Amino acid sequence: FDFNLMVVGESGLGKSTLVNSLFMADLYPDRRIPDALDMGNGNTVEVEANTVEIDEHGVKVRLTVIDTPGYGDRLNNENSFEPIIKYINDQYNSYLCKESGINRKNIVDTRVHCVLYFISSLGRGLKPLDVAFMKALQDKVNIIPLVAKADSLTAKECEALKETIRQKIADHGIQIYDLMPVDDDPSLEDPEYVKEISSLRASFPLAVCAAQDVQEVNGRQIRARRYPWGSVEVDNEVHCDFQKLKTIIIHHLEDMIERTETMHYENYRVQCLMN
Amino acid sequence: FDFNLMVVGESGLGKSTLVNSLFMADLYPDRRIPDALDMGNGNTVEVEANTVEIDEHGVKVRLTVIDTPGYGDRLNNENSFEPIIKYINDQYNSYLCKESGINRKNIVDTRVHCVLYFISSLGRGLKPLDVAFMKALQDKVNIIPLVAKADSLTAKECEALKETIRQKIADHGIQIYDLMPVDDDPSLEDPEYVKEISSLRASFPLAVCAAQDVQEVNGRQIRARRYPWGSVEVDNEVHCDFQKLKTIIIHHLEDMIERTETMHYENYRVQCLMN
Ligand SMILES: Nc1nc2c(ncn2[C@@H]2O[C@H](COP(=O)(O)OP(=O)(O)O)[C@@H](O)[C@H]2O)c(=O)[nH]1
Ligand SMILES: Nc1nc2c(ncn2[C@@H]2O[C@H](COP(=O)(O)OP(=O)(O)O)[C@@H](O)[C@H]2O)c(=O)[nH]1
Repeated sequence: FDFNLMVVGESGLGKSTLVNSLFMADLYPDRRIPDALDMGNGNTVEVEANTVEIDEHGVKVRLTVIDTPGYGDRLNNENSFEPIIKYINDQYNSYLCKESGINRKNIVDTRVHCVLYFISSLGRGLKPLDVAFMKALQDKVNIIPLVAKADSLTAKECEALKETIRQKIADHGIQIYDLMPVDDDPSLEDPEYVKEISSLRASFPLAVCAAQDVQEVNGRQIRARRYPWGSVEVDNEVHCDFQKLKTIIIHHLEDMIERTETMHYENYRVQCLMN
Repeated sequence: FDFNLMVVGESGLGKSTLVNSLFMADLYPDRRIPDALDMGNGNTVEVEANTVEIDEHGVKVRLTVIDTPGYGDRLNNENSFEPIIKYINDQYNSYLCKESGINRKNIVDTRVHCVLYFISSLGRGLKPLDVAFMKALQDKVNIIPLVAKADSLTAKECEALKETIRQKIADHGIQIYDLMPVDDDPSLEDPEYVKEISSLRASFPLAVCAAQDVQEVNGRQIRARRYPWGSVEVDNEVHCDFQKLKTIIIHHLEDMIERTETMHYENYRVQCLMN
């Protein structure tokens, strides 16, 4: 099946490293790293898609990663997400046309099923752009906010930052993809499942690290970032939430597709019919 | 004597931690940490000064730290450094008036002697705002660019980032405070000194880390950032350039004051006379 993952955040937040690490694949084969300074000249945010076939536990997924270079990198970021909203709506529009077409059997679903939204670990929480983005897109697409480069935060700073972000998200009434099953979902009757979901949600937003290099640490070959003072082990749940993120994404691919279909796409369809 | 140090960079780059660590003092006693989101509403960049008397090796210095909250934190940062330029020029103007006044004996020098400019370690080098700032202020004040939160960079990434930044600075012909003595300076005849200066300059821009907490690391009490995977020792030259920065600042306080007087202030004075 098709899964379309959009990745949004300022350049240098480790987005491509994370996505490649999540799916153990090079999802940016022709990437030319744009010179951040060229983007200061009022160029618009680009939207670029790369598709790769991956195999997750025997399930074949045609994964498309949608990159948004230029987001948040300008001197003036006031229109950073217009092109992104346009892209998302264009996919809904295209799907709507195909659905109402004669040949409905083999529609290729290009709708964005999930946005990984990278928040800088540098600042004090959400920047104005982060809040504006999430408010504008929360009812159009599933958003998973992530704290990027979590290895620049001590355990205490990380928890404080997560708390600050959770508070801001609550204050602004922002709806993120947070694994909350709908009220009548049968899974809510399984206390083990509810407990697992609650504990995952308690660590939102997930603070991630990523690395593509395999290093030898204590005699084992693992993915890590080696510093003079120690190595951050990407798969170590004490070091960062990478494993949590991987678990969530792999287990919820279909749920995210369904929520896009029944909630976000439905909103779009209804809005179109009303206009 | 008076030394006026301005600190510029996006919020959360560790500026106040660094300044406090450099001078072993709390230079931000009444600091209220602004909510980054309140600043998205087009408020201007503030300029705030705090003065403290410090003792450096028996030399009494009246150190004023000038903070610039709001710089680089907006959705639209196009006017981020106008207030800063204005502040710098105001101090030159005020000095000019005092100098031409009757009582010239006890002029308090409020001119900015040095700007510590913090560059984010997240991105790929200089952002458009960084270049714009340095180009606009290079002939008005001594600028020392720093890579902030250097502990999020591996040794290899750090060197690559420094190289990228040095190249950009050279491409744009930006003049930073880089310890280069003027051509006829007698110190140039001392090969030891030249060697030491060259090696310091080769590690520009300095990549700094800071910490105010004293941690016990391997039985010693030292300033460090403790992570689950190891501790970054601020004073350890293998870990970051904090010690280099401290050395440079302490040894060049008077040189920076002199350069402000004979170069930057002189430029200002001449410009005033011509207009
Ligand atoms: N400190 C830290 N650096 C990272 C991490 N992940 C990637 N990087 C580094 O950040 C830089 C930019 O990464 P990249 O994935 O190209 O960022 P992108 O522009 O957001 O796609 C590279 O030098 C990476 O090695 C991380 O988790 N922590
Ligand atoms: N990773 C890292 N974090 C730091 C460093 N220095 C300070 N911090 C942390 O960054 C956060 C913001 O620091 P602060 O000095 O208040 O930043 P400012 O807004 O630029 O003045 C605090 O949680 C600090 O503990 C550093 O060198 N590396």
